[in-house]
Amino acid sequence: MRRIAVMNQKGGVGKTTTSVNLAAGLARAGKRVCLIDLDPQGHASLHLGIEAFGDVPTLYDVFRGERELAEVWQPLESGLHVVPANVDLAAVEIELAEVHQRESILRDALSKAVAEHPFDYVIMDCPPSLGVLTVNALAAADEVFIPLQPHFFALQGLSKLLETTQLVTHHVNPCLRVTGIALCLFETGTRLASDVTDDLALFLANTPPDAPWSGARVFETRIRRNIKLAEAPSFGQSIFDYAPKSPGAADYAGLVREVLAMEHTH
Amino acid sequence: MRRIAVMNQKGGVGKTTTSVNLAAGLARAGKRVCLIDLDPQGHASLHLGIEAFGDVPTLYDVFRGERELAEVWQPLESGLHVVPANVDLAAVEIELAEVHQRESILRDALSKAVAEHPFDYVIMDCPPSLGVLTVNALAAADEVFIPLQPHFFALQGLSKLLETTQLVTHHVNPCLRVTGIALCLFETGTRLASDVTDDLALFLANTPPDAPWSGARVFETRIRRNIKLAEAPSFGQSIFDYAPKSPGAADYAGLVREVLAMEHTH
Ligand SMILES: Nc1ncnc2c1ncn2[C@@H]1O[C@H](COP(=O)(O)OP(=O)(O)OP(=O)(O)O)[C@@H](O)[C@H]1O
Ligand SMILES: Nc1ncnc2c1ncn2[C@@H]1O[C@H](COP(=O)(O)OP(=O)(O)OP(=O)(O)O)[C@@H](O)[C@H]1O
Ligand SMILES: [Mg+2]
Ligand SMILES: [Mg+2]
Repeated sequence: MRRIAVMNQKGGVGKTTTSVNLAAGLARAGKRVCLIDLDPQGHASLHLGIEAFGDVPTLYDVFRGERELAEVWQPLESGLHVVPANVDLAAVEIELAEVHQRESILRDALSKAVAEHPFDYVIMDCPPSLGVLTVNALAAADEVFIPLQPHFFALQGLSKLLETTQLVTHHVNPCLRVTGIALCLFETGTRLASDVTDDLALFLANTPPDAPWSGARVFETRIRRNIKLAEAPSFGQSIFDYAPKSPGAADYAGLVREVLAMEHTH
Repeated sequence: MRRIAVMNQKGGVGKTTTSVNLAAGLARAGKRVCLIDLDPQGHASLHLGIEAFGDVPTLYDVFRGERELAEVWQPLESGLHVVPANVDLAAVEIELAEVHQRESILRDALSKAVAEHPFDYVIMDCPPSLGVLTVNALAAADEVFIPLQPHFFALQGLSKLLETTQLVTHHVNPCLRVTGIALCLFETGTRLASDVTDDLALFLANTPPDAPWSGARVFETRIRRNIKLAEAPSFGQSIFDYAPKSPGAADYAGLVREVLAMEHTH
């Protein structure tokens, strides 16, 4: 089972779009996939048409110890299971501030749930911050994927993000590794995109061999900016259902192929 | 003095780009402006070339009660004063969790500082969350500007954001009003942008008269997507210095004019 946290504290870089379309793509390839929405905005849930309002059980209930993951995830037609979130989840940052071992609540809930319901992939969509929700995802994951918009602020944040991953590796989850960086919202032909891509390659080439991101690869597939990717959430669909012939669907299908191909080397 | 919080918990919608270019534009128009960076990513500071590393005093020192605002802000050539931030600021969420009246630390620091150093505008760039840093900005502000990318997720988050503003109005700062919504990263000609803009107008038309956003206007100026706006931060400059003839500079100049014109009706 591969447990992948999709994270980046920089906002609006394509975390949710990547989590949803990667999870949907892997499910279409016949894999058993669970997508966990860790963002109080609940955008991964909304993107797939799940309205987690009122009494609908969400990830918040799991953090409060009131429900098991298996009681909260919703199976979709595609076989994909989604653990929804809503704004209640925002309370976790404060409510768990004093709780002992708060960073491993999700990890423990996940290992309990998958004992009876095996998955091939667990994808975790993180909020744009490095708080207790993201740390829970890092504790529960064995891989990190970093969606990165090739803009100036993106590179700025990367070293801080990698430092945080290293802290988690040292204190909470020694097997955590950053294995993939996905260039999203890519505007081919702009100098900015090619400059940042070059800077990124240089940055990674100078990585110390023992760093948790020393094995990270930049995926060959660039996820190009494509308006259909921004339209799909308003229809509650992945890009594969909404616009299967669009460049957005082609790009995410490419990413899915690369992620599957990693299985043989992983 | 106008104190404006630029906020939206949705990530990557143009908060920092708007805060920096609005502040720079108002300073070019001869106003005395203070820009406060409330984001631990420190992007507003970086955007203007301020590297707040090591012993450079930052907003974090003000939250800790170790420095006054007037000891921390850095005057730039343009007359704009910037209160920088860096990742240290992220500790505030946890460190202040138990502190009494933690939400008004910035308001108190600001009223003390401006007694000796008057400003015409204070612009506060918020992080993509609704935590203690954003609440401090809302407590210190009298106006809220909401940058909004005309995408599906943007509208989803708006009602939650307005609810939070209402909570702050009731409990912390009765004079707080949402006065402006700026459409950013606008892609003219896309159906998505026109659909969301229509939905937004409908949403606002149905606003109850006593709501803190009942007077909110959607600025006429649309900030179009323009790669020069994404390039400017890597040169440490506002759009007016980096690419004064670009559509990005024209759009932000238009926004500055509209903001100045509000003074007569405000
Ligand atoms: N390749 C793309 N082309 C066009 N639009 C995109 C693309 N990827 C994402 N978007 C849109 O850009 C916006 C930001 O993407 P998304 O919400 O996935 O980012 P995020 O990192 O999850 O944001 P947050 O930090 O708020 O969680 C969304 O409105 C989304 O629909
Ligand atoms: N109108 C625009 N045209 C093109 N690029 C833009 C525009 N506005 C902002 N950008 C770029 O898009 C990215 C997101 O913008 P910005 O960082 O200002 O958003 P934000 O809301 O402050 O993000 P965060 O939620 O991380 O604080 C940045 O890389 C920025 O340079
Ligand atoms: Mg997201
Ligand atoms: Mg910002």
